[in-house]
Amino acid sequence: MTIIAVFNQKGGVGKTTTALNLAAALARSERTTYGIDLDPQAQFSAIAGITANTGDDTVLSLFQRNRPLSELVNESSSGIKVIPAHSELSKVDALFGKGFNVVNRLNTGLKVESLGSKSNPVIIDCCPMIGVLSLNAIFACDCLIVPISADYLSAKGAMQIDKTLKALEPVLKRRIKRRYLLTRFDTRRNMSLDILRMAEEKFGEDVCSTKIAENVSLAESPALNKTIFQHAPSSRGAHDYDALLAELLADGLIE
Amino acid sequence: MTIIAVFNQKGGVGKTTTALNLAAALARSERTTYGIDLDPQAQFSAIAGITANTGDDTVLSLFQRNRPLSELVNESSSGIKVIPAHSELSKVDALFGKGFNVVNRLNTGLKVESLGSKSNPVIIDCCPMIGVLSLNAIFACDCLIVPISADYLSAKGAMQIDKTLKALEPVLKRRIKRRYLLTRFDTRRNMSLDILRMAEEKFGEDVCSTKIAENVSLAESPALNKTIFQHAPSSRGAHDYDALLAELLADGLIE
Ligand SMILES: Nc1ncnc2c1ncn2[C@@H]1O[C@H](COP(=O)(O)OP(=O)(O)OP(=O)(O)O)[C@@H](O)[C@H]1O
Ligand SMILES: Nc1ncnc2c1ncn2[C@@H]1O[C@H](COP(=O)(O)OP(=O)(O)OP(=O)(O)O)[C@@H](O)[C@H]1O
Ligand SMILES: [Mg+2]
Ligand SMILES: [Mg+2]
Repeated sequence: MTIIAVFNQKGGVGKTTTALNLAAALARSERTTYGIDLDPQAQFSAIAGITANTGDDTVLSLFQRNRPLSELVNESSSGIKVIPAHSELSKVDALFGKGFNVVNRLNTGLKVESLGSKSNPVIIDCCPMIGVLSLNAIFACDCLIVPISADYLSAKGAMQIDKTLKALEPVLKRRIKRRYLLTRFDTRRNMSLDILRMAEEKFGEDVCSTKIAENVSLAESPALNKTIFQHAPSSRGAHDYDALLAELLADGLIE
Repeated sequence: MTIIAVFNQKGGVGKTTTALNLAAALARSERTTYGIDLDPQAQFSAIAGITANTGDDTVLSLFQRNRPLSELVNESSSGIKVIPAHSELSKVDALFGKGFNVVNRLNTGLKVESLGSKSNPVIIDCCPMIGVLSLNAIFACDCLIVPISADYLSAKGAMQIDKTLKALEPVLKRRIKRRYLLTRFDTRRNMSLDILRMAEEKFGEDVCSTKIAENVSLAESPALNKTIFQHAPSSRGAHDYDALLAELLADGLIE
């Protein structure tokens, strides 16, 4: 089973950059890879070159009328099969905020279509809010990746998630696998090493050995609607996301 | 009138860093300065050392029972008078998302208490979402500051806001004053200069001449729950936020 959700309630820590480039690395490794955009701001979709015309062409229709996920898939030049987002996705929290029974909607939708199997990995990009959408991603995933952008406020966001996951475990009846990924890592800054040490003390083995370096090519690629592999395949950023894929494969978190 | 809202729908672009340090600069200039935290993640509040015990000690009570804002004020060692946030604030979007008549609640609450006058400036920190809370900030403010963190995705967020503001003008019956503030500006990166040029072409005079440089002291101060002036008063970050205050005073956006 390979469904990975990328979440941190802090904004701007590299969720989209990670979801997109990890999915692209998977697609380049000859795996049929799905990318699900659960952020109403739809940046993952936009960078991958996919625009949903209405909310109905997104996961919103899974919630509103149980539309099969396979009908929502778009081929992208990035190689990723994209299920896009749209601003109307924000309705999900407003419509379904009250019932706790909607948190398994995505989980069920994926299983019904056999998505997220070994041969069909799924990467889910989340928005920086613990709402119905992000909870669906957390309940659906086999592993949660929490990017920590080498600064205190994003590390604080990660600590918060640790608490949230503990609170959800009795409901889920299992411990959600998670990996904390240092991003925007600048070895010249003491703060980066400070944050790494904090993360290792708190999360131990769950901290990825791979760190994504601060690399301007990663920040440039969205402007061209490209993944790092399309924009700068020999860059440090491309190397780091390949290394992350290799680590997740070696650890059995991706099969 | 001096009510400044700090908003950009992109995450992690420096909204809280700007709201906090601009408010601190104002407080140091001997003005009675109010900081209103409208982000359920309450980072502005936390860094200023203020924890709301319940949602009722936040702007939520203004919405739920028209509680006077003056009852919500806390003295902070930063010198700012803080009206804090709390995770329960996220209820506002769920409860009031439907009616458009709630967008003036903060506006009215401030006027009733004569907050935001020349001698009582108010700075409002927003979350990265265009919902009821952020709309209240936009409708209440005399000037909107949009931080742009010198990368393409945050510039894209700023373009989006420009569209949103245009759409709101018929409802507001006035043009909302706005300033775009380049933050995390790194002169060694071509991308920073690229983004500055893009912003100047699109927004012209509305781009602040002051740019907040990428400065590690600004990233460190939250860890110590300090403003930049408490943590590193001779740092580049402190200098830049003082310069921002001077520019806004010279332009008459703050009186
Ligand atoms: N390793 C990196 N090196 C350089 N820039 C990076 C890196 N990772 C991300 N960025 C840039 O930092 C900004 C924030 O990253 P990104 O949008 O991926 O974060 P996010 O967590 O998805 O944000 P949001 O909370 O708004 O969804 C973007 O401009 C991105 O291009
Ligand atoms: N000029 C700067 N130099 C260095 N670091 C900065 C600068 N401005 C902000 N930061 C750091 O960047 C991160 C994001 O900043 P901040 O939290 O203020 O953004 P935000 O827009 O309020 O985020 P959110 O959308 O999550 O509310 C923080 O760790 C902050 O300390
Ligand atoms: Mg994102
Ligand atoms: Mg903030």
